[in-house]
Amino acid sequence: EKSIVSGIAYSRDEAKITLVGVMDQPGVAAGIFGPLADGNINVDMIVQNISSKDNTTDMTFTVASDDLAGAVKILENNKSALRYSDLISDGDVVKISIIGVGMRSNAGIAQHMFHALAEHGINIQVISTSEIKVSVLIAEDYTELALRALHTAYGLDAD
Amino acid sequence: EKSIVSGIAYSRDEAKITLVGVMDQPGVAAGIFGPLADGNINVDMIVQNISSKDNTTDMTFTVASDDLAGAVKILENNKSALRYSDLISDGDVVKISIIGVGMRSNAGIAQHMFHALAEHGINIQVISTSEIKVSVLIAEDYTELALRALHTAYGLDAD
Ligand SMILES: C[C@@H](O)[C@H](N)C(=O)O
Ligand SMILES: C[C@@H](O)[C@H](N)C(=O)O
Repeated sequence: EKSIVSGIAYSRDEAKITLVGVMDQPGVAAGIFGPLADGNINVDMIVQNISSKDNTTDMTFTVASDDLAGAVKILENNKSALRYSDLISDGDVVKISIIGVGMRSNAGIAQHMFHALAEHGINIQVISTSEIKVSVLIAEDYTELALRALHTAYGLDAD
Repeated sequence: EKSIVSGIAYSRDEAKITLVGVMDQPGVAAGIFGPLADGNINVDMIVQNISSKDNTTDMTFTVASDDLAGAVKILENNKSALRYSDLISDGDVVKISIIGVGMRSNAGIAQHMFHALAEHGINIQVISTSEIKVSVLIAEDYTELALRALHTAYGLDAD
C-alpha cells in the first residue's frame, strides 16, 4: 500500500470560510458561489456534507489567504439573500494532501494518513478526497510536524 | 469559462454512509477508516466538514453499492468504540463530477454546475472538489435529468 502514495503536497496559502446553517434545498449552493464568482474570488476546496439533523447544513470552502477579507465581505453583503446563521472565517489553516495512484482502496491510505496525524495530536478540521488525493485542513501551526509525520508514515524522504 | 470543462463523469455505483455526531478530536477519523480498511472496503469519497456548533461533526463517505451492507455492519460492530450518535446509509445516490483543467477559478464553474441542477429542482446532498473536479452526490432518480442539464449548461454534446 505504501508504494502507491507518490507524494505529499501542501499549501499554507489557504484560508477557509464556513457558512453555518444554510438551507439544504435547491439553489442554495448556486446562490453562494454566484457572488463569489462575480467578485473574481478563486475557490479551491468546496466541502459540504448532508443535512443530518434539521434541514440545514454547512458550506465550507477555501480561498487564497489574500482573498479571505474580500470573500468575507462579499458574503456579508449578501447575507440576507443567503440566509446563513453564522460565518466562520479562518486564515490559520494549511491544506495537506496525500497524492497517489490507484487509490481505489482509499480506506487504508486514508486511515494511514489520519493515524499519522492523530499520533501527533493533530486535529483534522476538514476532509475532502478524490481518486488521486486525500486532502485535509489542519491548523497552520502544525504544518512542519504534520509533514514530518506523513513523510515517515509513507516512507517518503523527509526533506 | 465553458471551454475549460472537458467532460462530465458519473457513477451510479455509489452508496453513501454518514456517521452523525462524531467527536472532533484527534484519532476519530483514523478510528473510522481502520475497521473499514481491515474489512477490505474500498472507499471513494470522504467528506467531513468542521464542527461548527458543538464539538461534533459528521463523517460521510461513499462505497460501491455492493459494499454498503458490509460497511454498515463493520461500523455497527464498532459502534461503542466509534461513539457516533447516528448512522445514515443511503444506496440511492449518484455521484456526478464536472471535470476540467485550470479549475483555479472554481467559483464560476462550480456555480454553473450548481445552478444547472437547481434550475431543475435537483437538491445537492454532498459537495467535494479537487483542482480538476467538482463532484456532487444527488438522488439517483435524478441521474438522467442532471446529466442532460449539465451537458446543456456546459455546451457539451448530450449523448
Ligand atoms: C446546501 C446546498 O448544496 C443545497 N442542497 C443546494 O442544492 O443548493
Ligand atoms: C472528525 C475527525 O476528523 C477528527 N477531527 C480527527 O482528527 O480525527
